[in-house]
Amino acid sequence: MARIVTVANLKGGIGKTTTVINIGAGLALRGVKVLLVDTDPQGNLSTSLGVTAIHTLYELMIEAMDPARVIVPARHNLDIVVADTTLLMAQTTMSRGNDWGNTLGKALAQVEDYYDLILIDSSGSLTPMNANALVASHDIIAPTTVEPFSVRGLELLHQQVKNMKDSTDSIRLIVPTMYDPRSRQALDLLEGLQRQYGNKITQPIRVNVKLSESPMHGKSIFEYDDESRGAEDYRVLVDRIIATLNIV
Amino acid sequence: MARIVTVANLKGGIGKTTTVINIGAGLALRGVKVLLVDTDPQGNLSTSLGVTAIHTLYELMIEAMDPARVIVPARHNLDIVVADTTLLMAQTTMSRGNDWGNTLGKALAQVEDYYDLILIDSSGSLTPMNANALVASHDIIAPTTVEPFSVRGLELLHQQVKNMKDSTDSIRLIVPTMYDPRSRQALDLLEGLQRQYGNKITQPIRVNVKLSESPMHGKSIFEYDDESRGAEDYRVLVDRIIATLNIV
Ligand SMILES: Nc1ncnc2c1ncn2[C@@H]1O[C@H](COP(=O)(O)OP(=O)(O)OP(=O)(O)O)[C@@H](O)[C@H]1O
Ligand SMILES: Nc1ncnc2c1ncn2[C@@H]1O[C@H](COP(=O)(O)OP(=O)(O)OP(=O)(O)O)[C@@H](O)[C@H]1O
Ligand SMILES: [Mg+2]
Ligand SMILES: [Mg+2]
Repeated sequence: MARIVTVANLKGGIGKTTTVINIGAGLALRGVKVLLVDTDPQGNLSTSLGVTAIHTLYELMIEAMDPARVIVPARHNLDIVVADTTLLMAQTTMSRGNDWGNTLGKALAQVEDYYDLILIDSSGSLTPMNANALVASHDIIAPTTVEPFSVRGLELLHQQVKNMKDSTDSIRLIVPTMYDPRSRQALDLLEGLQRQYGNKITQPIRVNVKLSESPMHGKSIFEYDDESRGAEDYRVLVDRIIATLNIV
Repeated sequence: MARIVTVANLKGGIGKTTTVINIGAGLALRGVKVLLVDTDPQGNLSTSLGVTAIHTLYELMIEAMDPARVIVPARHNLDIVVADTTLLMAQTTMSRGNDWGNTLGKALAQVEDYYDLILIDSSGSLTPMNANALVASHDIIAPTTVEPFSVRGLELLHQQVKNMKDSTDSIRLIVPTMYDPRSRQALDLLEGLQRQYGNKITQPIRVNVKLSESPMHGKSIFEYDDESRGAEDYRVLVDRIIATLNIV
């Protein structure tokens, strides 16, 4: 029975997709059976792993297509459901149905037994699609850059999750991303985050140009440059996720 | 009769809010009467200018509140309509009405005669709110960082605008942001953008730490550090906007 995890933060451009790719790939390398699900109409998840597919999340969720036709292998132990702009049509359709909040949850229930973990990439703002992902999730991992807009987006995420699920307990881990250890302001903000959220704050992912280059080559950080700071930091995060979510 | 301009790109975290603040403030300093409208539930626009308000865009659009009660002065020649998370409720309400695509347009029509320019900040993904902003706009300014996800977001924006308005002519300017002149990859991508979009590409806004510090102090770049690269680059952009949109 898979654990469903969404990577989310209302602020844009703070490393959500980068985190989904590299914890997904990192867990698959440890033998965890992972399904990645892209819910962002930009479809950056599949392009970053060099994967194309004929059918998308829209067909799985809205047209009730057989999951076997939609799910494609990305790597060993790593499958993916891709997204594209057809998903934009789903937003209006979804917010009209009676039980619209559970559309994604119902679609994923069909495949939960084949995976240890289902990892969802979400887009920035709170759309009916993102609400679906948060509702369907057992756990939420929230990346944040160490600057005020992003920390504010994190607070808004906590508010939204509390409105939907009556508690913020499902926000298990907060991952500081693009962290620059030389910046005084970043250090101060990181300490502020640790005071506010305590043990939920993971070790930061440091800023590393290899992390912005690897998606252009359709590779995870481990494939692109296994010796890099980025690979090292995401390995530490994968350890923390295995321990926190009792995956293996 | 105000010109309505939306700053948009489907990719998150690429400088939309930073661009709205600094071209809004730059135009106001030249004597242009500007109204800023925040349509992002995160409400980063108002905090970046150190402005708070009691009433928000939600009340103007959905509860038909008198604009005079919602609009607050931010600086000389610069007023603002703020947003907050109540706007998230609007997304579901808006996509149910008959003429939902014009909700924002109708609200702004009430105040068009008092301004030269109405400048709208949008959130990343395509929500009913963002669709409203694009439909209501005469012109669209699209920031983009010089990296593949953002350039892809720009292409998707062109597709969406074409679907809504039958042509992409309203995308007047494309503004490269966070540009690092030392990066070979950035230079190649910039040249690629210039080949694809020609004269729409403005001079880039260079990466400048002052631009990420100024919003934390509730100031525009011109107030925070008028001698900085960021202030210089946004002044050049303001000139280009005045010439392209025939504002004054
Ligand atoms: N630790 C890092 N060091 C350097 N660059 C990074 C790092 N993490 C992410 N990036 C780069 O920053 C940009 C934004 O990251 P990403 O696209 O993962 O953010 P996102 O939150 O998914 O954005 P969106 O809101 O558009 O979905 C990308 O170009 C990515 O390659
Ligand atoms: N030219 C620049 N140089 C350095 N930092 C910048 C520059 N432009 C913007 N920033 C910083 O980058 C971050 C993202 O910018 P901003 O919030 O304006 O993006 P956005 O597109 O509005 O994001 P969202 O998708 O969440 O609305 C902010 O911390 C901002 O201060
Ligand atoms: Mg993303
Ligand atoms: Mg913004």
